Amino acid sequence: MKICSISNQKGGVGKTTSSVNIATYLGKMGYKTLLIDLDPQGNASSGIGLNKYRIDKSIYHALIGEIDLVDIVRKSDYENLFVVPSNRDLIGAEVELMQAYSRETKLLSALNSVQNDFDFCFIDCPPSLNLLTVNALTASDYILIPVQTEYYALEGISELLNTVQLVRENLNKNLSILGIVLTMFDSRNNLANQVVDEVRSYFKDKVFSSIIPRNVKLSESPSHGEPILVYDSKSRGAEAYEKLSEEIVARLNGV
Amino acid sequence: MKICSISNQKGGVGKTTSSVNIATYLGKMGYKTLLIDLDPQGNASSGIGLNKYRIDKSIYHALIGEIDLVDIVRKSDYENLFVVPSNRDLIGAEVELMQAYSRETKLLSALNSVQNDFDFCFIDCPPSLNLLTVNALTASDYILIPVQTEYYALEGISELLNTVQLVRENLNKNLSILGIVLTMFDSRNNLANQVVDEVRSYFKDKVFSSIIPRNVKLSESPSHGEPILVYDSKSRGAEAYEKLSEEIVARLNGV
Ligand SMILES: Nc1ncnc2c1ncn2[C@@H]1O[C@H](COP(=O)(O)OP(=O)(O)OP(=O)(O)O)[C@@H](O)[C@H]1O
Ligand SMILES: Nc1ncnc2c1ncn2[C@@H]1O[C@H](COP(=O)(O)OP(=O)(O)OP(=O)(O)O)[C@@H](O)[C@H]1O
Ligand SMILES: [Mg+2]
Ligand SMILES: [Mg+2]
Repeated sequence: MKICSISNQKGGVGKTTSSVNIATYLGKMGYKTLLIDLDPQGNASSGIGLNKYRIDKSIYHALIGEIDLVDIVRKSDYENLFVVPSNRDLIGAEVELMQAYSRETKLLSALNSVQNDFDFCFIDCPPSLNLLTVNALTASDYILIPVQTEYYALEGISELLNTVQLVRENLNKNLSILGIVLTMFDSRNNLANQVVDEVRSYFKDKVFSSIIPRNVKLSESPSHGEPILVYDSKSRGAEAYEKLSEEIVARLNGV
Repeated sequence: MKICSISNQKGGVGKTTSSVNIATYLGKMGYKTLLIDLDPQGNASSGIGLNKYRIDKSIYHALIGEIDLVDIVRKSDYENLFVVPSNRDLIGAEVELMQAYSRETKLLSALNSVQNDFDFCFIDCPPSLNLLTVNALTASDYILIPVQTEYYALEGISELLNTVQLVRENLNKNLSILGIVLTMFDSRNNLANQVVDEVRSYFKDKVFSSIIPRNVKLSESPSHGEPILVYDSKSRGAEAYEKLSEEIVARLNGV
């Protein structure tokens, strides 16, 4: 199983939208895929159609060792896609894990129980560089970084790279950057084009060639609990995530 | 000095954009205003024109008691507006404060040193319900909640209200909700209109009547380090924040 964290501490850049939609496309392509919701907000869980208020055991219970992760994996309504949901219990995980031994490797150990069950695993991270995100990066082979094509989104990248470096040096020497995906792009907007140029010149071929456009269908689909390939597979948002998913598979298989 | 936190754990909903622009309009109206950047990303600091890489002492140093807050207050380029900047040191604050005595009231104590120097103080919070946000809420008279007119943004509100309640019961019985501000509104979008209706029916007159439209000038202004009233005071974004700021002052003075 190859594991990829989808992470950026800047808020609202498309982490959850990317996690849900990439995982669904990989499932459709025939890869057995696991989506882990590591954000206390539980957006990935509801974006994939779960009712987070009816979730009894979540990723929180696997992190604190109360239950095996394999026992909380649920089949989603979508082909080859399985989910480990989050719920509000996760809010307390940060404080509780702080005191624990090997607090950074709780998720890594929990994932052992499903290591041979899936081809790929994607982890939707919260908007911070906290212990939950460090757990995700420590457990991952790769990080995928969504970058919104806006000014504030550029500012946080160097901090994120610092954290990736620290995790690689201290906790997980395998961690590498799978790529950067540019999101919510509006080609009519000068600033957006400048951000694309800047990110491309800095990250070069690490930047995926598929850019995700700002597309209202992408923001509507979670209100129906459906990924974009089900909600509106002909939309510009769906086509962009499909192309991106093909690029991702090529990198995951060929890397 | 009346203190207001601008907080919502959902990422990218307009916390920083609101903090920077409300604080600037209140300064222009003649109120001596302090803006505190409590987000390690430092977006409010750069949005108001500071270069966060040249910031030596930040809010971090006041939180850990290394320096008095009054000694790190800086005059901004804008009328009656002063800033306490953030920088990357703040990333470590969460872990360091965890072990400290009275860890939730560090900001409250730090603000004592400027209590009589300003009319209003606004605190830009990070996208989480962590110790930094709890410090902000514990130090505040009010919370202002920006809510993006999108589906995922609705999901987190009940959690935020839970946290406000817990802070009120355990740490700060004065804390009250100043109001809800709807942001990034696109009137042509069905979902956005549904979110407005839902928020209005739940929060009733706590919702400010001024709604902030999605307006490209608002996302361009931080790349020039300028608030909207300087970057483009005739834009729809500027007019909306001006009207909102008048409503805020009315509530702060009349409450
Ligand atoms: N390409 C897009 N076009 C239009 N809307 C989008 C797009 N991608 C995401 N959105 C919407 O923008 C908002 C932010 O996206 P999302 O919640 O996926 O970001 P996030 O990084 O996961 O946020 P958080 O930091 O809170 O976890 C959501 O309301 C989502 O529906
Ligand atoms: N009304 C608006 N119209 C258009 N763009 C906006 C508007 N408000 C904010 N933005 C842009 O949307 C992005 C998110 O806004 P902002 O950074 O203020 O949110 P935030 O809640 O502070 O995010 P974080 O959770 O990361 O702290 C920024 O790039 C900002 O420039
Ligand atoms: Mg998310
Ligand atoms: Mg912000």
